[in-house]
Amino acid sequence: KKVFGVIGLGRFGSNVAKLLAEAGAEVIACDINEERVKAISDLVSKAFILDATDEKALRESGIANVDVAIVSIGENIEASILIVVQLLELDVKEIIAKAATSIHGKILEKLGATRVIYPERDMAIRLAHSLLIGGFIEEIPFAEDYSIFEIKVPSYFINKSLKDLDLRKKYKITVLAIKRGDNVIINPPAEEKFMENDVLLILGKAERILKL
Amino acid sequence: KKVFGVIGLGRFGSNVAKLLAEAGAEVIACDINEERVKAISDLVSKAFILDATDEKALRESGIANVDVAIVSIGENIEASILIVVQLLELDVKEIIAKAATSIHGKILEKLGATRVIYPERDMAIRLAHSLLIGGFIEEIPFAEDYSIFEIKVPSYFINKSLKDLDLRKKYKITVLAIKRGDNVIINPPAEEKFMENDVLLILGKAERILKL
Ligand SMILES: Nc1ncnc2c1ncn2[C@@H]1O[C@H](COP(=O)(O)OP(=O)(O)OP(=O)(O)O)[C@@H](O)[C@H]1O
Ligand SMILES: Nc1ncnc2c1ncn2[C@@H]1O[C@H](COP(=O)(O)OP(=O)(O)OP(=O)(O)O)[C@@H](O)[C@H]1O
Repeated sequence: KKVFGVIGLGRFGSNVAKLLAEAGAEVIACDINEERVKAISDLVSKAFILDATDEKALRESGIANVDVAIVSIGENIEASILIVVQLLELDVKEIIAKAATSIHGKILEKLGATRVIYPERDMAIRLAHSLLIGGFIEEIPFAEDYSIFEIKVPSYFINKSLKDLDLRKKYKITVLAIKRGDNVIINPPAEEKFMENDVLLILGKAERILKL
Repeated sequence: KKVFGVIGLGRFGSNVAKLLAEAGAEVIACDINEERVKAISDLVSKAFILDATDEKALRESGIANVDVAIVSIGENIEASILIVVQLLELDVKEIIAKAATSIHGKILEKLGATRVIYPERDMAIRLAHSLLIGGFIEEIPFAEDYSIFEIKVPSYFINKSLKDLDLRKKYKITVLAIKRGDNVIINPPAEEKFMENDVLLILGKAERILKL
C-alpha cells in the first residue's frame, strides 16, 4: 500500500492530501504555516510544521520515506526546486511537483521530477477552448499537440457523412465515436451521416478543432 | 465576434487572456499590478492598470462592454465578489469566475456568476485519481456509464495483440488509439501488439477498466 507525502498545503496541496486521505491512503503532510497544518492534521496520518528546505528537518520528519511525494509550492520557485532536489537525494522514487511557470516546470523536469503539473495553465487551456469552440464539452490532452475533444455536432455537419465532409484530409481530425441518444457508434464508417444532437468524440489538434 | 474581458492577471487569468488572444479573439485585460498589465499588453487588444473594485474605473475602462468577463482573483475573496456584483450591475451577460474555496464559489454562484471554476481543486481531483488507480492518467465521461480513459498499458498486455487479449469480448472495452513515443496509432488493427510505455485511449465502463 503506497504512502504519500504532501509538501505545501496551499489550495492544490491541501486538496490532494485530503482526497488521498479520504480514499483511505496513508498521507504525511507538511507546511511551514502552522494554521494550514492544523487545518489538515485530523484528516491525514501525520502532519508536520516544518520548512521543507531544511534538509535535516525534512529527513527527521520521515516525510521522505514515502513512495510518492507531491511538492506543491508555487510562489517560492527557489524553495520548490530545492525541496525536489533534496527529495531526490533522499531517494524518493516518485516526485510530482506543481510548477508556477513553464520555466519552473522545465527546471523541475530536468532535475528529475517524475511529473510536473500546471493546474492554472491547464484549466486556462480548457476554459479558453470551451469559450472559443462552439459546442465544446470536454478536452483531455493525449499527446504533444493532440487532444481528445468531446463536442456537440457542428450544425453544418448535420445530414452529411464523414466521407462528404472529408474530415481527415480537410481538417486532419478523426471522429473516434458518435454518441446518439443512448447509443455509442465506435469508429463510425465513412458513410455514417451526422444527425442533430449527436455528440462527437474527436482526436485532433486544438487549432484544427477551433476551425470547425 | 465575441469580446472577452479578463480581470486579474495571475497564473490563471494571464493564461486565459493569452490563449484567447492567440486564437484571434478580442481581449481586454486589466489588473491592479502594473508589471502584470505590461507583461500582457502587447498580446491583447487593450490592457488597463486599474482596481476593478472601483466601479467608476471599471465602467470608464470599457472592460464591462464585453460579452464574456473572466474574473480571476483568488486571494482577495472580497474583491472577487465585489467585482462580480459590479459586472452584473453593468449588465455583462456571461461572467466566469475563479474561486479559491467552495464557499467562495457558492457565493459567486448565488450572486449570479454564469460559471465558477476551481483550477487547483479540479487538478487535485485528477491527480488524486491518477495516483490511486494504477496507470490511470485521465478520464472523460462520454455516455451513460461509458467513459473515455487514458491509461498506461497494463503490464500483462505487453507483447500481446488486441486479438490475443480479446479485449472487446472479454473486457467489453475498445482501444480507440495508442500513443507510442511521438506516434499516435488510431483504430489499431487486431494484430497490433502492445509495447512497454504505450499509453492507451480506451472506451468502456469504469468498472471494466478498473479490472484491467
Ligand atoms: N519552505 C517551505 N516549506 C514548507 N512549506 C512551504 C514552504 N514554502 C512555502 N510553503 C507552503 O506551501 C504552500 C503553497 O505555497 P504557495 O502559496 O506559494 O503556492 P501556490 O502554488 O500559490 O498554492 P496554491 O496551491 O494555493 O495555488 C503554502 O501553504 C506555504 O506555506
Ligand atoms: N481589485 C483588483 N483589481 C484588479 N486586479 C486585482 C485586484 N485584486 C487583485 N488583482 C489581481 O488579480 C491577480 C490574481 O490575484 P491572486 O494572486 O489573488 O489570485 P490567484 O487566484 O492566487 O492567482 P493565480 O491565477 O496565479 O492562481 C493578481 O495579479 C492581482 O494583482
